[in-house]
Amino acid sequence: MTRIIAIANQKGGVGKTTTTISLGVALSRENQRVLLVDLDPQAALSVSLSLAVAQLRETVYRVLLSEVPIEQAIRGTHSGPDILPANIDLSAAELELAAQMGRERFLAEALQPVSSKYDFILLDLPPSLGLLAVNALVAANEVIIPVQCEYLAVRALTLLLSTIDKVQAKLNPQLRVAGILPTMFNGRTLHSQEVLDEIRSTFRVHVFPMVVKHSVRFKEAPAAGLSIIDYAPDQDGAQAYTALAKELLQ
Amino acid sequence: MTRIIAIANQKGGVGKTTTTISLGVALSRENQRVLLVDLDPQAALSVSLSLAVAQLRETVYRVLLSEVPIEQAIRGTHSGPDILPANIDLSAAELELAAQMGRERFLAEALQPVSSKYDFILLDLPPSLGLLAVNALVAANEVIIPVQCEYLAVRALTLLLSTIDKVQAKLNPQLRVAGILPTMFNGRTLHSQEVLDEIRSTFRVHVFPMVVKHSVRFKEAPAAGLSIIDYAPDQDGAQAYTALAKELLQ
Ligand SMILES: Nc1ncnc2c1ncn2[C@@H]1O[C@H](COP(=O)(O)OP(=O)(O)OP(=O)(O)O)[C@@H](O)[C@H]1O
Ligand SMILES: Nc1ncnc2c1ncn2[C@@H]1O[C@H](COP(=O)(O)OP(=O)(O)OP(=O)(O)O)[C@@H](O)[C@H]1O
Ligand SMILES: [Mg+2]
Ligand SMILES: [Mg+2]
Repeated sequence: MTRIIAIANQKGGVGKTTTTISLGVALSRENQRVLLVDLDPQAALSVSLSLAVAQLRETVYRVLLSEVPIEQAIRGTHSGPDILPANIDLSAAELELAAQMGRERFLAEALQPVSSKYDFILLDLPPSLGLLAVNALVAANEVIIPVQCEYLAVRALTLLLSTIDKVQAKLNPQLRVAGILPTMFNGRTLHSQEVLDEIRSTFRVHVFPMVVKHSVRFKEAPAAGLSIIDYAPDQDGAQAYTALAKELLQ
Repeated sequence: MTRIIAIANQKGGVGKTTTTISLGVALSRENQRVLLVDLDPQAALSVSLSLAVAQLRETVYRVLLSEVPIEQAIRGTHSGPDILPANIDLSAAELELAAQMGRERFLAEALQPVSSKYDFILLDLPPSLGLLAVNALVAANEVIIPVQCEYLAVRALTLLLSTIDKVQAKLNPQLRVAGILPTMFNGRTLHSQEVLDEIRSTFRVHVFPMVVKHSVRFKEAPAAGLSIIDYAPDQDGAQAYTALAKELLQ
């Protein structure tokens, strides 16, 4: 059964794209067949894997509009996983789909022809709770929530969990939260630890035992077109994502 | 002449909201009359200034729909500036305005009755380049662009500047970029400095001379309901924003 995991958090810059790439590559190193889906018009996922997105004609946007078959838009990457890329055209998707019947199910239907080819499909969401995010939550059976341990994160988490509850109630009963992943963690400050403790005690959701610490290697890796797993394999960051992959495979 | 400044960058988590609050408070300490406008449905600006946003009936959303007069929705804050707050209702705005005539001008028209009361109106944008962002770029006469000095920032900047060019050409000839502000700067790594140098040499846009360094104080300040100017006045962060306010006042 293909595990389709939405990497979700409407707050900006909390590590969704980094988690999608790093976890995706870590899973493929465990011999899993992995597809990464870029659902953000800003296409950071696609760019970080060295795709020249502006010139792309076959993207997730055109797949959602049934203009291109999904098999044609999926490409390999040099890191291991396959990718269904995005570019700025996707910014038109929400408006275009908004008026259509079954508008929350376009992605679920688009993934149908290929899902059996993969063990894991990871969906990289944009920083919003609009129609693209809802499509992802309807297509997915699990959600991983990267969270930056700082004050404002708790409120965003509350809103996200209530949105997931609504989607589960009305559109996708199988949806469950696999866990919260603390990211960009600064172990040397009390603030991060306090917020992490608050998250663990406040929410009835699993919080993964591993924490992804802040490291400049994450900033450098996209410039090299590599995931952290290939760029700095011996450091904490790569090890945290490898541990997360193993935890998911248990 | 009221200076209306859009704090813009479609990339998530780069310091837009932090810049709006910190610069706004710094300007009010220079005896400027300041209004902060929250244009993000996630309402981090409003929350950081201790507003209970969920209960708010008078928000920027209802002002844009002409359901509430702007004077009624504007509130004072304990930090100095006034605020026109947001809450999650604003997420319906883009869809609702999309079909209406003059849809890019709603904010400009909404601000008209009050702009002469203020020396500065700062607009806090969401992490996207949708209709709310375009409304802000049409209402504004200047743009400040907070930029995190890392690899992916340069691409986002290119897209933002081309969007500003388009708005200037088609909708708002007065719009100009006041400058790029390097944020969350990690002075100890070569990567940040390299990206900053690349930004300075690549773009024909002013890059402000001050840099806002990374500091955990910024993470703690919203928990105290304070801007960095009040929370940690003697540290680099507060001084960088105070210097930015003075530079804008020259
Ligand atoms: N552990 C980490 N340490 C340091 N930097 C990190 C870490 N994880 C991610 N980053 C960097 O922080 C920035 C934001 O991360 P990322 O793009 O993954 O967040 P995001 O949630 O996908 O953002 P958006 O909401 O804009 O899509 C990127 O430059 C990324 O390289
Ligand atoms: N100089 C800094 N040092 C450390 N943390 C910072 C700094 N500036 C901002 N932050 C923190 O980083 C996080 C993101 O900042 P902020 O919310 O201002 O970004 P944003 O661009 O408005 O995000 P979004 O795209 O989600 O609206 C916040 O928790 C904020 O407190
Ligand atoms: Mg992302
Ligand atoms: Mg913000």
